[in-house]
Amino acid sequence: MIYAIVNQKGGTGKTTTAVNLGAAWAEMGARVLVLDLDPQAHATLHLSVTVQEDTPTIYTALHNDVMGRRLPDPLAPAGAARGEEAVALAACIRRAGKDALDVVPASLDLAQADLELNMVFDRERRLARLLAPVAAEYDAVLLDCPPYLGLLTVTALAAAQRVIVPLSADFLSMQGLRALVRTVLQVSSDLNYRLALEGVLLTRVERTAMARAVEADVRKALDGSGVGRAFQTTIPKNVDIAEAAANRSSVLVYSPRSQGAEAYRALAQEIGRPRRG
Amino acid sequence: MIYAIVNQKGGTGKTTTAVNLGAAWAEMGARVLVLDLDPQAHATLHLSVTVQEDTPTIYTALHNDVMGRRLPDPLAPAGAARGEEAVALAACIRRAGKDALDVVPASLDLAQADLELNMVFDRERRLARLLAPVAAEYDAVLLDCPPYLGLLTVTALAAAQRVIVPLSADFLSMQGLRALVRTVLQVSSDLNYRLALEGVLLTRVERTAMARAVEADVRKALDGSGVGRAFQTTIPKNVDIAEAAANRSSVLVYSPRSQGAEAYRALAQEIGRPRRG
Ligand SMILES: Nc1ncnc2c1ncn2[C@@H]1O[C@H](COP(=O)(O)OP(=O)(O)OP(=O)(O)O)[C@@H](O)[C@H]1O
Ligand SMILES: Nc1ncnc2c1ncn2[C@@H]1O[C@H](COP(=O)(O)OP(=O)(O)OP(=O)(O)O)[C@@H](O)[C@H]1O
Ligand SMILES: [Mg+2]
Ligand SMILES: [Mg+2]
Repeated sequence: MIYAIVNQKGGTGKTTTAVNLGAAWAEMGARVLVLDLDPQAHATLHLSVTVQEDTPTIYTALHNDVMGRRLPDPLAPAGAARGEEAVALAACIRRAGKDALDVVPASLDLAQADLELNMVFDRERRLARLLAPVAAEYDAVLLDCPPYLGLLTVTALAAAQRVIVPLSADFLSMQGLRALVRTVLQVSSDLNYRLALEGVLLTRVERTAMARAVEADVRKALDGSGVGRAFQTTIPKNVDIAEAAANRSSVLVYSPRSQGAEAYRALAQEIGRPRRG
Repeated sequence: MIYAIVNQKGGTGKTTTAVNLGAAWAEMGARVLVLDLDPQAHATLHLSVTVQEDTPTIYTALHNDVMGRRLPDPLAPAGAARGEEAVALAACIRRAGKDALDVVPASLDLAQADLELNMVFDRERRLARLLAPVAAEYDAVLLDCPPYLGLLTVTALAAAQRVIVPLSADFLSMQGLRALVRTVLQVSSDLNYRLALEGVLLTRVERTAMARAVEADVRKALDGSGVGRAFQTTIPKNVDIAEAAANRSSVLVYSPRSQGAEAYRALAQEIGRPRRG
């Protein structure tokens, strides 16, 4: 099952959720791949994967797919230059440094992918095509998206079967939910009929009137909408979660008994162990 | 003085800083304009400006500038269609709902500006040209940027004289600082020689070992770098700041004696009252 972790609002816990939900499923024995689609490469960093000049990343695979797309010119003189060699996504897979899951790393040059993808036919499905041979070997693939609804995020929605929306429990973060749900429905009607909302995850929840009001509003908006639900599990604000990032591991490895680790385990249980396909 | 509020990391307090620093300067008697360059339009919302279908926004001005750019065809038959009428930025200026400052609002369709700007010559300077006739009437113009280093952010850096980088005091937010400083230096050498870093502002600071470590690392990295400083003033994590957004006003108006309001006043003092030009 492929999950896109999406929210155009910045800092709502997308990377934190991709890493820690992935790790909680791995702890349950599932085979998990985290694919970093953000040029900031924070999931890559969070999972202790280092990228050198020549390390193949998601950008290498997308770039070579786009550039290699141009078919050779049948009328060219013999020996003329061909497109770049395609790089299979499988060649980009690395093992996380401290967690029992696999990672497709990102790098800063991924920022160019939006413009490059614009140049090819069927641009929205390029990622889905690259993922197809690989996804079948994992119980769960988690796509960590950047904080904007550009082409990279659209390719993630076109490739995924489920969407998880981390939403930090504050007023501004709540605003973008309607636009995001509309985008998901639009992708599901035009590009990927299998796409459905798995759920909205309230993150960084504190015991304040604000957080309670946001939670109540989000649950009211979703219940009865027919679009999906807000998970029963919420993720509390927990310093171990933030420190785990500095430790470059999931919070389950960094501080296994912490509230943060327990909350992500509860989320993994609530969604259920992912099944291949 | 034109300030770009920039950080590609999401959720670090860009909108919060544009609104509250602007309000603190307005309280000192300065004439302040907040220009919302984020398709999420959170500064617009935070300052109680409502946008209807026909309300001119920053997208209207940019779009009509880009589309109107095409010179009439001197060889076309008489009466042929011309480009769209240019909309002056001054026509987009609104008064904030509860604060004593002016706002150029944004809307969701601003997300198309990146692609449209790509189509014209001198694309990086389109915003600077639109701003020129308006900026002279304000002591400070604050450009609230989206959480990515796309063309919209580049046009803000090309138009500004100073950059303010809000950085929340956590490990992941610290990572992008080097790439951001490099981008600012690149813009200043290629597009806008006046551009300089005003400072890095540590936001959402809590009394944790993590926050202290991040603050120490950031100050060490900047001091002696010759690039700029981290402000002495830091913004504490303060629930009034988050609630002010729900109240659609600055925290200075919502809760004038709060720690959040005092911190932004201290920042305004530290930078000093802005001067026109
Ligand atoms: N429940 C939590 N408790 C404490 N800190 C948290 C929690 N969730 C996330 N954080 C911290 O908040 C910051 C923002 O989270 P994160 O980077 O995962 O958000 P994001 O949505 O991926 O951001 P971006 O939009 O930049 O991609 C990080 O430093 C992270 O460690
Ligand atoms: N010092 C603070 N104390 C408490 N809450 C804060 C503080 N600063 C910002 N916030 C809250 O944190 C959230 C993120 O802040 P904000 O939206 O200003 O960040 P941003 O960098 O503009 O995000 P984006 O990257 O999505 O544009 C908001 O809900 C805001 O109200
Ligand atoms: Mg992220
Ligand atoms: Mg913002």
